[in-house]
Amino acid sequence: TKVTIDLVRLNDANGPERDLLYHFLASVQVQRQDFNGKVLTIRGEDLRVIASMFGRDTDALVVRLEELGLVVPSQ
Amino acid sequence: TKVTIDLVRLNDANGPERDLLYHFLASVQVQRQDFNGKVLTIRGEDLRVIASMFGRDTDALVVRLEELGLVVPSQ
Ligand SMILES: Nc1nc2c(ncn2[C@@H]2O[C@@H]3COP(=O)(O)O[C@H]4[C@@H](O)[C@H](n5cnc6c(=O)[nH]c(N)nc65)O[C@@H]4COP(=O)(O)O[C@H]3[C@H]2O)c(=O)[nH]1
Ligand SMILES: Nc1nc2c(ncn2[C@@H]2O[C@@H]3COP(=O)(O)O[C@H]4[C@@H](O)[C@H](n5cnc6c(=O)[nH]c(N)nc65)O[C@@H]4COP(=O)(O)O[C@H]3[C@H]2O)c(=O)[nH]1
Ligand SMILES: Nc1nc2c(ncn2[C@@H]2O[C@@H]3COP(=O)(O)O[C@H]4[C@@H](O)[C@H](n5cnc6c(=O)[nH]c(N)nc65)O[C@@H]4COP(=O)(O)O[C@H]3[C@H]2O)c(=O)[nH]1
Ligand SMILES: Nc1nc2c(ncn2[C@@H]2O[C@@H]3COP(=O)(O)O[C@H]4[C@@H](O)[C@H](n5cnc6c(=O)[nH]c(N)nc65)O[C@@H]4COP(=O)(O)O[C@H]3[C@H]2O)c(=O)[nH]1
Repeated sequence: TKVTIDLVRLNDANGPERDLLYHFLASVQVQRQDFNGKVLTIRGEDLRVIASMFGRDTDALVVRLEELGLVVPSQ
Repeated sequence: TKVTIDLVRLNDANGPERDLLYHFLASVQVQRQDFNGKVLTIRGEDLRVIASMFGRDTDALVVRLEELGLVVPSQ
């Protein structure tokens, strides 16, 4: 599973899930020195870790992120 | 360890190590749809696998790739 996050919409979002996701993405940006600021795609293995931290499976997490408008559709 | 391979020089190189590396990088390019054609950076974990297939440790593999002129220096 490959999920691209809309960083601009993430900035405007609220809530505890948003904060946790934000911190994780910020750390990836720093590791990569990727400061495009618009989108960020993370590894499938990251999604699995994040999903279990939220007590969900990966598909349910992705559905939740889509509901929050945080996912950039893949071309 | 992060190693960026010069794809143009890899194309001109010879030998069994070159062929194995070429096939691996080609598969990564396809998985990513990354066809910039000039450079490709692979994961540290990939280098470890490739190194042990060549009977070396990772540092020795990187030295060998540098000797062959296949490594793009990191900025
Ligand atoms: N397009 C693409 N390129 C890839 C992929 N995997 C590795 N690379 C390339 O290989 C470099 C080294 O990867 P690494 O050793 O895993 O070292 C990585 C890894 O430890 C970490 N990292 C970066 N992005 C992520 C991520 O989304 N999730 C996780 N868990 N770690 C990441 O930061 C280090 C440096 O990242 P970069 O500067 O980006 O440098 C990366 C990147 O240029 C991939 O699936 N797709
Ligand atoms: N900066 C950035 N942009 C993102 C990210 N996720 C998606 N994009 C954007 O969406 C396209 C697809 O990205 P990808 O799946 O990572 O697929 C990428 C990726 O696999 C690879 N790639 C491109 N540039 C780099 C790079 O500088 N380093 C590494 N390691 N891979 C790259 O080539 C594929 C096609 O790249 P593009 O045509 O440039 O087009 C990219 C880029 O415009 C992200 O996390 N960071
Ligand atoms: N062993 C190995 N496998 C590779 C490499 N490059 C790509 N792959 C495989 O190809 C999938 C798609 O890569 P992508 O289009 O670049 O799409 C990637 C890329 O946009 C981003 N990404 C993941 N890791 C990194 C990283 O270290 N650096 C950067 N810049 N982007 C990354 O997250 C997306 C999804 O990553 P995955 O779920 O891991 O899914 C990755 C991974 O399974 C590589 O150098 N080595
Ligand atoms: N997932 C994803 N990540 C992206 C994308 N574009 C940029 N990045 C991330 O942003 C960092 C800086 O990219 P850059 O300024 O385009 O500058 C890049 C690029 O010009 C070139 N480069 C190095 N390795 C690769 C590679 O494997 N593929 C491509 N297409 N370019 C690479 O060297 C610079 C450093 O590359 P990295 O160490 O990989 O570090 C990259 C990578 O972590 C993208 O489309 N998808």
